[in-house]
Amino acid sequence: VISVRDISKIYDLGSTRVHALRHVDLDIHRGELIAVMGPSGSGKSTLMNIIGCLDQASEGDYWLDGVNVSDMTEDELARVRNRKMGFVFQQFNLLPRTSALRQVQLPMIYSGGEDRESRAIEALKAVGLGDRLDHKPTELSGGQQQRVAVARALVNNPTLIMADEPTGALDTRSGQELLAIFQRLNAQGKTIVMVTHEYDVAMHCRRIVRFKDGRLVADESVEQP
Amino acid sequence: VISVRDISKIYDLGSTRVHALRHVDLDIHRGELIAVMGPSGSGKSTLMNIIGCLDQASEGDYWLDGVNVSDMTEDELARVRNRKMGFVFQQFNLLPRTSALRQVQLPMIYSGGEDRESRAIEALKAVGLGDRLDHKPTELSGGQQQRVAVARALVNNPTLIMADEPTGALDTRSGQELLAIFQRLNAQGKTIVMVTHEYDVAMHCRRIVRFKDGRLVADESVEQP
Ligand SMILES: Nc1ncnc2c1ncn2[C@@H]1O[C@H](COP(=O)(O)OP(=O)(O)OP(=O)(O)O)[C@@H](O)[C@H]1O
Ligand SMILES: Nc1ncnc2c1ncn2[C@@H]1O[C@H](COP(=O)(O)OP(=O)(O)OP(=O)(O)O)[C@@H](O)[C@H]1O
Ligand SMILES: [Mg+2]
Ligand SMILES: [Mg+2]
Repeated sequence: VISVRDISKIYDLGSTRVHALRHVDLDIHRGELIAVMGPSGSGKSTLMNIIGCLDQASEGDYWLDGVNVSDMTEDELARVRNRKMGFVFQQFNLLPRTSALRQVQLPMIYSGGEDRESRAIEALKAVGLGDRLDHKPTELSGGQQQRVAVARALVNNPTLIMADEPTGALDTRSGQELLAIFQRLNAQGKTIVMVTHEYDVAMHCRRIVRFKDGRLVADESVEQP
Repeated sequence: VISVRDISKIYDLGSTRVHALRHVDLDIHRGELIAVMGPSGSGKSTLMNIIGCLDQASEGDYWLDGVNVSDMTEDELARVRNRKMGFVFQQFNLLPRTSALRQVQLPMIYSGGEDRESRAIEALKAVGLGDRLDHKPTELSGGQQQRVAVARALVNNPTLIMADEPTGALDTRSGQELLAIFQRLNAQGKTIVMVTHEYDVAMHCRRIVRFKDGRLVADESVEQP
């Protein structure tokens, strides 16, 4: 479903050039559950942003469901992002003055439907925030904000879920509960790509790809016990 | 050095009241290395903000070095925060348009000194960001932003370091390097209080306090092997 060929990303800051990604090749098939690991600054979020159609590569090609993304119009890209994908950002990217309930309803603005509010409530209950619906980000703990970001990414039933360190701000138990949600969605056929630096989380995925200095350096299946 | 007695924090949102902290008693002595753990939303950041003089309790008393903090003037509080304490925020709280080098120099504005820039460079090199000095937050990875926040907290040589999940965004190895920095500072006599949900990090501290639903429920020494 995702095919990345020779993708490079270079940031030009005038005095220096940062090669955030170097010649990355990667194929992701429908229904996979993949962990993306690697040191801080190795290019994981950069790749997630390119795959999530939030950023463009400097070089190389990216095919999503057989269509070359650089051939898509702005509208097509926006529709793909909104309908096919759910994205959990590493820093949550919540609107600062918006309640949890409204944050989670945002992706449904275009898909519409009468039951937006009840679907948003369901999504927030599923991540344990049923009693925080009207709290704004400053009225939520770090882990609670992360869970709002997850609920928002899942509410439109996307087929492709991109999660950039979705358990980073959570204690072990809340992290395991979130992982169980992702595993259940994967069992329903959703494709899940998760950046994580936690070994337990990676062990619950079926494939691990590793980055180092902008390059993909390892790609291995997880042994099932 | 820190004495917290019967501290409670209640948020009144009109329709609901959230008891973020309930009757917390805690003593922290000079030179301790303490891990603060507990589920998401259990009150850890709230307590850190009160101890860090960034917020006030609704009830109870807090003595810092023998002085009751509620008797301090705004100026005295500001001076304490700036000189005695280094605070690493759970969400880093970096200025969005400011380079790493300037972010780290901010705490030194009042303490002044000719060597501000070289001290900031040293602090950034110590966390592995010597080659990212002029990058702004949007030009840094999540883990790099976290490390800028740590460098900023340490640059003024504070005697009390409060770190709210300082390794949350870091891969295992960068996290271990950061922990080694904290251990070295503690060996020099600095008092360190660290919120973490990572067991390895907690095991490297000498005391673990645990929160649940706003209450302190456990306080134990870490067995030295
Ligand atoms: N806009 C930018 N301008 C310049 N350099 C950038 C920019 N964005 C990212 N970088 C650099 O690109 C590299 C890769 O960043 P990326 O965010 O992908 O890392 P990461 O693997 O997600 O790290 P982390 O685990 O810390 O989140 C980093 O070294 C970073 O400094
Ligand atoms: N301004 C506020 N108004 C209302 N409730 C708040 C406010 N700030 C925090 N809370 C609530 O207080 C509780 C404690 O929050 P706190 O940030 O201390 O948790 P935490 O232990 O740091 O959690 P995490 O591990 O997720 O960061 C949470 O349930 C949160 O929803
Ligand atoms: Mg990242
Ligand atoms: Mg917190």
